[in-house]
Amino acid sequence: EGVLDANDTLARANRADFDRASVTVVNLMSAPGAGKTTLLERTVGDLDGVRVGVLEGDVQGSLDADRLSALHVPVTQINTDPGFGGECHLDANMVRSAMPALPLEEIDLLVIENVGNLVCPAEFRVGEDVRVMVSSVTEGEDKPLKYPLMFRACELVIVNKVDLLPHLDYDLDLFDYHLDAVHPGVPRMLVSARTGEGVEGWRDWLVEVARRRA
Amino acid sequence: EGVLDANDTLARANRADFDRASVTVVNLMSAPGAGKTTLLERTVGDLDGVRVGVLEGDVQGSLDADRLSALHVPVTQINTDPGFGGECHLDANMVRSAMPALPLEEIDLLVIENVGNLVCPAEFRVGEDVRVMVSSVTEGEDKPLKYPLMFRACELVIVNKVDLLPHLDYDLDLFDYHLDAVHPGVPRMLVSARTGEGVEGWRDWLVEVARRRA
Ligand SMILES: Nc1nc2c(ncn2[C@@H]2O[C@H](COP(=O)(O)OP(=O)(O)OP(=O)(O)O)[C@@H](O)[C@H]2O)c(=O)[nH]1
Ligand SMILES: Nc1nc2c(ncn2[C@@H]2O[C@H](COP(=O)(O)OP(=O)(O)OP(=O)(O)O)[C@@H](O)[C@H]2O)c(=O)[nH]1
Ligand SMILES: [Mg+2]
Ligand SMILES: [Mg+2]
Ligand SMILES: [Zn+2]
Ligand SMILES: [Zn+2]
Repeated sequence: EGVLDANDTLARANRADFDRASVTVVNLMSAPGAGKTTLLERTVGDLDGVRVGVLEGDVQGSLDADRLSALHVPVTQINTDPGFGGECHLDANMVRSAMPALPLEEIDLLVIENVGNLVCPAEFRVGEDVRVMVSSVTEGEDKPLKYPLMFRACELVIVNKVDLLPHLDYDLDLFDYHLDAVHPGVPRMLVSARTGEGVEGWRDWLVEVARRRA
Repeated sequence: EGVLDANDTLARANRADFDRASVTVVNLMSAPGAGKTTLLERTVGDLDGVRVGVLEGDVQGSLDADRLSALHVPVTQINTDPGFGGECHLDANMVRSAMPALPLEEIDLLVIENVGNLVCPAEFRVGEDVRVMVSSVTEGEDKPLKYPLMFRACELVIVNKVDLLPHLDYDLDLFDYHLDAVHPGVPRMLVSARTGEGVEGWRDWLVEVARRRA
């Protein structure tokens, strides 16, 4: 338990720095390939005047950061390998180490795209204001029951890839039922990052969260 | 590094027990929801006379084990939470703790379905003969570059959910190109656990691996 206490202390220090700079921070999590980066590609370029930055967390490489920097949005990359032993999650220390590279004075909203993993990212606070997860309909309806901590830790569950529903044996009501079993009433929205369906709602949500602070 | 050394020692002890019982062990890994359990549902019931058992690794619950025990195949469940701190992977100690419950005298092949996670399961040997991973076409072509350790650690990469290819912007050649960049020439097979396409190849591969030992 000592590891999580030390992490919380650093997360609070990060929080204080973000508050001083009046930056709202969203921690975006999901299983690998659920569509986090694609959703960001569709939204960060135009957020109603809210100035956005992205902190990309990946084990290796900068593929996601490269996709987003093409949109002229400030993006900073953290790699857990080699920097942090190849960890499958971001923690407060990693985010703290990236602070000097973050243009906090120039942004209103920082989205942290966490490492693709449904287990431990939800255990480590990094200094965020709010946590959001993306759940793809291609993963099955049972994920809330199998990976409950993640679904409980989030304030919003984005159900992505709904364009594929006609081609899947996926029961949206069953997913909702399982989600309500682990996190009753948590807000959820149906989107397709590919077709754009529902993405307006996600964009509005981000603007509203950024404006909460103003 | 000490953790991995201790783990390797236990993995070798597991290996020795499996060898004594003449059981071939396959460690099956993937991101959450790639289709491991669905593939096993399609194959373990009828493997050309090879007697199969399954060891299910999950954070919580027995949903996958329940699906498989309906096929009258011996299934044993390991839960990392509460037993092992909610870890996002199986390790050799967890598998060792399940040994007494495994019907090793009655089976020829043990498939270990690991926790859904593309990062750390590949770091922990558990005493397996061979490692296989499932990569779903819905995850994107970039996963071999983003999570290279997993793709390098496996002897076979099953590309699943090919029934969805007509509805995705997924480029199979690009995936192959990225896979060959991290694990040149690794055998791969295209399957759909939903329609049954290519599943015969997976079944034959399992029979052949089990017979290697005979
Ligand atoms: N379209 C399609 N869906 C599939 C296929 N294989 C599995 N699925 C679906 O994918 C979802 C997840 O499948 P599972 O077999 O539970 O995946 P898993 O890898 O065992 O998941 P975890 O054990 O939680 O990591 C379910 O909704 C399945 O119906 C396939 O070949 N095609
Ligand atoms: N059909 C469909 N595909 C999608 C959608 N959103 C994303 N994808 C595809 O899903 C794959 C993964 O998308 P990414 O945005 O890279 O996923 P991610 O969550 O950022 O992945 P990691 O960062 O590796 O965890 C890509 O092939 C995308 O094109 C969607 O709404 N519908
Ligand atoms: Mg991404
Ligand atoms: Mg499964
Ligand atoms: Zn982790
Ligand atoms: Zn792990």
